[in-house]
Amino acid sequence: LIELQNITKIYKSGEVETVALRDVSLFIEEGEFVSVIGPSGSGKSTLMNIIGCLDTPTRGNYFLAGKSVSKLSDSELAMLRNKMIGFVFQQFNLLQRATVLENVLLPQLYSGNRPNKKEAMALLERLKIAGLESKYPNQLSGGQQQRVAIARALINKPKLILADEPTGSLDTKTGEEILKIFEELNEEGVTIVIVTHEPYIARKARRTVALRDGSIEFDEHINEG
Amino acid sequence: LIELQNITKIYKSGEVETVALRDVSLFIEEGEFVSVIGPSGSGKSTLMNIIGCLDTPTRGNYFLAGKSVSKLSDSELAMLRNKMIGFVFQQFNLLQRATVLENVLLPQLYSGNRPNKKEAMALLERLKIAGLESKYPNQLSGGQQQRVAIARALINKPKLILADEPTGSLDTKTGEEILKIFEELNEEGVTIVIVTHEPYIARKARRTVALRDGSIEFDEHINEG
Ligand SMILES: Nc1ncnc2c1ncn2[C@@H]1O[C@H](COP(=O)(O)OP(=O)(O)OP(=O)(O)O)[C@@H](O)[C@H]1O
Ligand SMILES: Nc1ncnc2c1ncn2[C@@H]1O[C@H](COP(=O)(O)OP(=O)(O)OP(=O)(O)O)[C@@H](O)[C@H]1O
Ligand SMILES: [Mg+2]
Ligand SMILES: [Mg+2]
Repeated sequence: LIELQNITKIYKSGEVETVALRDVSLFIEEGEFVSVIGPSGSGKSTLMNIIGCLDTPTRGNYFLAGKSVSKLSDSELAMLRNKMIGFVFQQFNLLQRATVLENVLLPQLYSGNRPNKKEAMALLERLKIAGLESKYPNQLSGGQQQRVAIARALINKPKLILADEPTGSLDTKTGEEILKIFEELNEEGVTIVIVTHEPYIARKARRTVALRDGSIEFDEHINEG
Repeated sequence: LIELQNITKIYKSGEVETVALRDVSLFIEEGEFVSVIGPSGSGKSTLMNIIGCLDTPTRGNYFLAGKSVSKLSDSELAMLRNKMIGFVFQQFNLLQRATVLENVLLPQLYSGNRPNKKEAMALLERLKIAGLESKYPNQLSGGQQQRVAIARALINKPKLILADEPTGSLDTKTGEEILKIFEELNEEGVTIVIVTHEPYIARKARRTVALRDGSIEFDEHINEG
């Protein structure tokens, strides 16, 4: 499903160059459950942004579902991304002027689907934030905002979920409930890639990719058998 | 140092009322190291905002360093807060159009001190983000932004540090380094109140206050003796 070949990402700001990813190759098959770990600044979010077609590599090739991402037009890329990928951002990125319900339904608008309010409400229920649908993000606690971001990532029933520290603002019990939802989706065939610094989450994945200074330090399958 | 008496906080939005804190009383002496835990939405950030004089209670009294906070004028309150308190926000709240260095020095400008660039650089060094001083927040990783927020909270050498999930975006190793800094400051007499959902951090505090649905569920001293 995901094929990154020799991906390098360099951010330039005036004279300063930051190598965020250095010659990273990574193949993830459909249905996998992968955790990505590594120190702060090691390139995890950058990697997720490239996998999620939100950023382009400086060098290297990326094939998503067999398609060469760099060869797609902007609108083709947006459509592929919108139909296939659910993204939970490290800093939520909710629309401040839209209600919780509107935020959750947004990906449906973008993918040209008729907004399904019933499904959105069912997601809020599952994430234990039912009752908050008419509130605005700045009226929510950090963990409630994070769960709105998770609901939004799930509304289009994506084949691939990219979650960047989805439990960073959640207490352990609520974090475990989120993890359970990801495990259930994975059992239904959804591919899950989750950046986390929580060992209990990394352990639940069947494979762990560790980054350090922009390169893959190790890539291990756990629980083989 | 901190004396909350029967604090209730109700958010009103049109017809909807949310009771974020319900009759909370809490006394914290100078030099204490307190962790605040509880499920998402239980009122932890609301409690921190009231202690940090960033929000006013709907009912009840708050005395900070013996002064009745509700009786101070806005400018007296701002001055007290600025001189005494360092606040690490759950979502960082960095100025997007200011560099890392400018963000860290901001509290010094507000407290009328001459900005001490040397001290700011030393803090960045201690937090392992030296070299990033000329970057803007949107050029940093989540954990780097969190450490800028921590540096900013420490620049005025506050007597009270209120840290709302200061390691939420940090890998465990970096999180432990942050905790060590807080422990060192506490040994120098700084009062620390830290909201966390990480058990390893809650255990390092000498006292844990647990919130549930806006009330104090338990308030226990650990390691007495
Ligand atoms: N500005 C606001 N307007 C309306 N309701 C609010 C507002 N801020 C917070 N709330 C509500 O108050 C309650 C407590 O929120 P608070 O942010 O204190 O929780 P928290 O314990 O910090 O949660 P988390 O662990 O998720 O950060 C929540 O139910 C939240 O929805
Ligand atoms: N837009 C940008 N411009 C310049 N440098 C950037 C930009 N975004 C990220 N970086 C740099 O790239 C490196 C990797 O960043 P990234 O956000 O991928 O790290 P991360 O592993 O997600 O860290 P964290 O665990 O703290 O979230 C960091 O050194 C960061 O400062
Ligand atoms: Mg990141
Ligand atoms: Mg909070």
